[in-house]
Amino acid sequence: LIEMRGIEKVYKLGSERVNALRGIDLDVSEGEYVALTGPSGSGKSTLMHLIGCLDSPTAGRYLLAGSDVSSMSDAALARVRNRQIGFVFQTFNLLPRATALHNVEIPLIYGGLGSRERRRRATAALERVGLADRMKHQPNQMSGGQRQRVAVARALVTDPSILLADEPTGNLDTATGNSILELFAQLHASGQTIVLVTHEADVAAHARRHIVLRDGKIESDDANK
Amino acid sequence: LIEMRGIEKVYKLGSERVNALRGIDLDVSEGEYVALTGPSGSGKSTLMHLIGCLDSPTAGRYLLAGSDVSSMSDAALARVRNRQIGFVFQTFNLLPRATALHNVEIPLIYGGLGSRERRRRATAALERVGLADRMKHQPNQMSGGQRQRVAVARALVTDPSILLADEPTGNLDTATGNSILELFAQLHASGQTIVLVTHEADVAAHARRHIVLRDGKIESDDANK
Ligand SMILES: Nc1ncnc2c1ncn2[C@@H]1O[C@H](COP(=O)(O)OP(=O)(O)OP(=O)(O)O)[C@@H](O)[C@H]1O
Ligand SMILES: Nc1ncnc2c1ncn2[C@@H]1O[C@H](COP(=O)(O)OP(=O)(O)OP(=O)(O)O)[C@@H](O)[C@H]1O
Ligand SMILES: [Mg+2]
Ligand SMILES: [Mg+2]
Repeated sequence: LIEMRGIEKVYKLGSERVNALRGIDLDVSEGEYVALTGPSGSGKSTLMHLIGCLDSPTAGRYLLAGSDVSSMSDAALARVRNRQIGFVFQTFNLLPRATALHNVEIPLIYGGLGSRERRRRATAALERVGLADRMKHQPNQMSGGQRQRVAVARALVTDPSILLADEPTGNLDTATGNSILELFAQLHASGQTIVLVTHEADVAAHARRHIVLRDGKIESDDANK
Repeated sequence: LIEMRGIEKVYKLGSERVNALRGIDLDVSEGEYVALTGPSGSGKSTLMHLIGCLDSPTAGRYLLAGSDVSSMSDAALARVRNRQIGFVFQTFNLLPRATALHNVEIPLIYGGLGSRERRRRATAALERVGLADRMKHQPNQMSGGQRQRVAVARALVTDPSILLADEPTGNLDTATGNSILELFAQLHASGQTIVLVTHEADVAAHARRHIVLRDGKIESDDANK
């Protein structure tokens, strides 16, 4: 499903260059549940943005479901992002002035779904993350962990085949975090591919495969465990 | 140092009321190191904002260093916040278009310090959190954990007598998180009062006292351990 060869990502800041990814080879098959860990600044979010087609690599090849992403048009990339991929951002990226319900409906608007069905699916997604009583509230009226769960609901509402979650439990207490991981376990059991970035070892232990990044390279990958 | 009696906080959302804090009695002495934990939405950040004089309670009394906060003028509150308190926000609250160095200098500008001394202290604070090579970068050019550490540096640069840190290691890997906790241990040893919100049990174990919040009330407090 995901095939990367020699992937590099350089950020240019004025005259300076930050080599965020220095040659990544990665294969992820359909239905796998992968945890990605590594030190702060090691390139985890950068790699997730590339997998999710939110950014382009500086060098290297990326085939998603057999298609070469670098040769796809912007419109085709947007369709892949909206139809196949659900993304939980490390920074949540919610619209501050829209209700939780509206935030979760947004991916379905792009998908062309009717308003009644949109509302039904978005409500169900918010119930699944335990926020049934927060539908009409805006992000700036919620706690950090509640905003994070709205971001998880928004990523799941399109029933994506690939879920990319960047630190989805970073602001959640153990019990609430476990309920989100339980939700991911159900998605994994139903065949979704999941890539999860975390800095917590016990969260990484929920995945089936563990890749460690360091300084923009894969330090270890227990793929054939 | 911190004396709260019967503290309540109600958020009014249209016709709805959210009782975020339902009667908190709390005493924190100078030099204590307190961890505050509890489920997502239990009121931790709300309580931290009240302790840090960033918000006013709906009811109850709060004495900070013997002064009744509710009777202080806005100017007096701003002076207390700038001189006595360092706050690490759960949402970092950095200026996105300013460099890391400038973000950390800002509390010193309010304090009326000269520009050379400001630069020296801000540089030292960023070095202490391991971001010496990131001084000239803006927050949106950094990783999540790097932004979090800029927020820690900014809270420490004024050498506050009270440090309030809301989830300071939420985006950091274990090694980087431990270096921040090591920094807090040094501050505690030098007499600073620290209140730390965390959802990670091993982070809470670094403190000397552990208060657990649930549904806006103190569920347990091992103050006399
Ligand atoms: N500005 C606001 N307006 C309305 N309600 C709010 C606001 N901020 C917080 N709340 C509500 O008050 C309650 C307590 O929120 P608070 O942010 O203090 O929780 P928390 O313990 O810090 O949670 P987390 O661990 O998720 O960060 C929550 O139910 C939240 O929805
Ligand atoms: N937009 C950007 N512009 C410039 N440099 C960037 C940008 N985003 C990230 N970087 C840099 O690239 C490197 C990798 O960043 P990345 O966000 O991928 O790390 P990370 O592993 O997710 O870290 P964290 O665990 O702290 O979230 C870091 O050194 C960071 O400063
Ligand atoms: Mg990251
Ligand atoms: Mg909070």
